[in-house]
Amino acid sequence: MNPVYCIVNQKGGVGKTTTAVNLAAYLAISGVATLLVDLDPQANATSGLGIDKNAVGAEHGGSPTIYDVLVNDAQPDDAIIPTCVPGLMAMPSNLDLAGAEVELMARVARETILRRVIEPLRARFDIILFDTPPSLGILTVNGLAAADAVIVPIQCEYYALEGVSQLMRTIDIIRRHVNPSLEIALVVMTMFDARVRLSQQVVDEVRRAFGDRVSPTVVPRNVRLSEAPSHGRPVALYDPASRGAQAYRKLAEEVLKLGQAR
Amino acid sequence: MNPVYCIVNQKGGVGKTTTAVNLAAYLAISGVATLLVDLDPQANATSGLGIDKNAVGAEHGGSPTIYDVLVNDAQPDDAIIPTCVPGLMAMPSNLDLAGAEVELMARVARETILRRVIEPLRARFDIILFDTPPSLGILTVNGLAAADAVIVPIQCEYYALEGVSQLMRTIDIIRRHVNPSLEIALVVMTMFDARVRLSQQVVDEVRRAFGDRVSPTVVPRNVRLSEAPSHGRPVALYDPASRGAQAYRKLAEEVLKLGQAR
Ligand SMILES: Nc1ncnc2c1ncn2[C@@H]1O[C@H](COP(=O)(O)OP(=O)(O)OP(=O)(O)O)[C@@H](O)[C@H]1O
Ligand SMILES: Nc1ncnc2c1ncn2[C@@H]1O[C@H](COP(=O)(O)OP(=O)(O)OP(=O)(O)O)[C@@H](O)[C@H]1O
Ligand SMILES: [Mg+2]
Ligand SMILES: [Mg+2]
Repeated sequence: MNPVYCIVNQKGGVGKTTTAVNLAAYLAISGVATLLVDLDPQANATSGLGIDKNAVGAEHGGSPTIYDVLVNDAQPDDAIIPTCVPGLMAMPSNLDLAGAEVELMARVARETILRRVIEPLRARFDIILFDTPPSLGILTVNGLAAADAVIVPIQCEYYALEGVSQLMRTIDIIRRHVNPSLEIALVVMTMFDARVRLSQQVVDEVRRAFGDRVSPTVVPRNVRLSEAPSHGRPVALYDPASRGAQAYRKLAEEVLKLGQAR
Repeated sequence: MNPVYCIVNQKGGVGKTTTAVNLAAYLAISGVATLLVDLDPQANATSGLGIDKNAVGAEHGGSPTIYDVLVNDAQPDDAIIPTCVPGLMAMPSNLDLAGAEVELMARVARETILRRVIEPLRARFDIILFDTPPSLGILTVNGLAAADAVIVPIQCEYYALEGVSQLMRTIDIIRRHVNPSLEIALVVMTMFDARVRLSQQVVDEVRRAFGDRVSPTVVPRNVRLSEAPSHGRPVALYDPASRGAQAYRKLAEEVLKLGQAR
């Protein structure tokens, strides 16, 4: 069964997009047919893959975005475009998506619109990933309802630790009302800085809470990861020898093994 | 006229809370009667000041939170509590606030609920600050509608740069429909790392766009700033000699001068 993963954490700036883009790239590079869906109006995953977010969108004369698919019933196939990575396709986002929260609020079965969109795509792709915005609104809820499991990036910082219990509560609610089989596939520690005592303390605390669901791969703070998006490339194409790239390559191998075990 | 500032940027993890807590602390230390209102359900500003977010809230037997004030008409005065910094009061938040988005959606004049709450408090405080969540939903819109001006933290990273145009668009909309006198008081560059070329490129780009509204004080990446919240203290009390503390002390002086010039 081809897994669908939602990358989620309502705390801002913890590495959701960086994980989505780089994980998707390494999965595709290893031969896995991968789709990355950008559910964030900020469209960082879209631009992190070198796609011009001002050139997409039905209202701007481009191919449809995830907004057009969710809100205006555009064909999902028409919204899927190739990226700079062979084997990696994307369903891009743009600022139109900022309106989706209000526009979808009154719809019948508003939480499962994305699930119905993704269903027919499962046969075409080996793995589907969602990047989500830093909130627990309708877009993230759609991601959680459509996914088989979540991947949770947690930044090695104090404030990021505080938000984890809120996230677990939300996942429980989704499981009870919308998606009973939603699992926690992986917790990924990000922006680890070995020189900072707090980093290790956060890792230890998360390992105590989540046990072996925490990936043994800890993503280090690595400047190449933050430079790559300014070149519109995942780190696999920007600087594959960097420590950041190596961490995401290992993570992709782990996610592949998880998928096969399902 | 006692200014009210909203600290805003929908991009996640750019230093909104760190700026709100540490600016508020240094303003209070310099003798300014300061109120910090936490409009984020994550309640990071609340815990960054050492307030136990599980001990507040009318439904939990504690003093009311901003949620109780906005949604259940609790008295604002009852929700204002002292902090570990003399002269700094706070209106704390907790997870209840996550429900406000939906609960306020159908209210008449939902965008200006906070403005009506804050109006009578202006006489009691020299400066009022709002910390906001990483989204442009009802809570942030309430902050923008109730403020005289915004303070915009921008992280010295590529993705953070992308979100600025969306934020400016939203501020324009608020000005046109809800708060015609809303100004941009200050843009603050955060997490600057002198070893990273990208940092300086982002600073240059933001200065080109915002000119002298960009504070000359650039907040460096400084581990003491990320450690302080784990001790429930602003950096002014945790490590006042650190570079992070010095930057926020200077920023407070600048904000004071701005306030006097109004
Ligand atoms: N391991 C890392 N090392 C260095 N920089 C990183 C790392 N991971 C992410 N970054 C940078 O940190 C910032 C935040 O990461 P990112 O935007 O991926 O987080 P996010 O959770 O998607 O944010 P948001 O909540 O706004 O969606 C970005 O500028 C990114 O380039
Ligand atoms: N100048 C700095 N140097 C080092 N760490 C910092 C600095 N500013 C903020 N941090 C840390 O970076 C993380 C993100 O900052 P913060 O939580 O203040 O951002 P935010 O914009 O409020 O995030 P959110 O969007 O989730 O509300 C926190 O862990 C914080 O401690
Ligand atoms: Mg993101
Ligand atoms: Mg914050």
